[in-house]
Amino acid sequence: ERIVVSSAALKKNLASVSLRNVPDRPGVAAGIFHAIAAANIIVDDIIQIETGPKLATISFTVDLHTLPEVRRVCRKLFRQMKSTTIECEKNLAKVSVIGLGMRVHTGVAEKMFAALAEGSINIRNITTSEIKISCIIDKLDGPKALRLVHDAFDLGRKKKPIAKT
Amino acid sequence: ERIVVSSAALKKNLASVSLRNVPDRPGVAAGIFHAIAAANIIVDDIIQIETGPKLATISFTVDLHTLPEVRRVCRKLFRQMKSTTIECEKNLAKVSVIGLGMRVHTGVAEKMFAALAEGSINIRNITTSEIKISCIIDKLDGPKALRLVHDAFDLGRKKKPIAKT
Ligand SMILES: C[C@@H](O)[C@H](N)C(=O)O
Ligand SMILES: C[C@@H](O)[C@H](N)C(=O)O
Repeated sequence: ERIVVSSAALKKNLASVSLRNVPDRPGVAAGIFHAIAAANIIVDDIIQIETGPKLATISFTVDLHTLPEVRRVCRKLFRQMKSTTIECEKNLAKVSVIGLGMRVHTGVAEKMFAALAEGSINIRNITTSEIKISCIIDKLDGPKALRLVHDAFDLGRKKKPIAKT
Repeated sequence: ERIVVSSAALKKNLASVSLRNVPDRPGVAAGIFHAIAAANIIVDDIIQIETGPKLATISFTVDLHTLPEVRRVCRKLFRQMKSTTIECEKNLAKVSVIGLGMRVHTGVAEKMFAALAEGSINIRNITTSEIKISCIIDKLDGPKALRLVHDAFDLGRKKKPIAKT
């Protein structure tokens, strides 16, 4: 098994914006992120799930201090679309494990989620790629989450930070 | 601007499983992916969005041929939880752009979404990281999507596949 979890990271001071009941047809995502890019807003991660026939929820994270501007841009965008709602959450953090070949086994995701569960930390959003698994959690859970994940994957300061299974 | 989109990729023969109205409390994600790992199912990407107080939707992609087994594992898991529903989608593909420093500007996401919109391709799910933006689309849109994204980011076979902006 060639999975290598090499490090864990904590990103603080995040806010999330969830756009619910977004019309699920071509061009909508492009329009949203064009407006956001035009306002020079930096987006951390983007998640979208289809929620029903012709509807989707798009959730993305931004630095907390940009939230007022993001809200303004989104409200303007959806003025016409009465069904789309904008929900903002402050006080979030993102804990991630970074590695290589993580997609080969679900084992790494399971281990990370279990580590957070051990600390009774609620996982609010999840996004993954082959080299990174990120969980959005409450800001206050941040430092504890990082510690739990470090321990679960044996990533200590004194050790070589590669855990092979 | 140090964004470098170096390549695009198409992953075919994917199926997605969406678990809706999953209880949003610590330990649930760990339990789900423990059962999936125990069944030796390989998971491609995992997305989770909170959908209401104490509820979340978890959506993940798997290779199409593993879908029957995934369904079996999920049904068993949620036998007790009457509110959780399992939705499976076949005939999906994932088109991705890969690069470095992509999170610094939303511009890359916008450009990718716009390229797909040009081809009237509906983006069904989205997941991102600093080095990768992935869109789940209908399988039939796959080859066209890859071509559109290649063109949008100037990634040709004859050219050096790095597009700096
Ligand atoms: C919802 C949004 O992603 C839409 N499906 C699009 O293609 O732009
Ligand atoms: C829904 C699920 O992710 C849950 N919040 C957990 O922490 O496990």
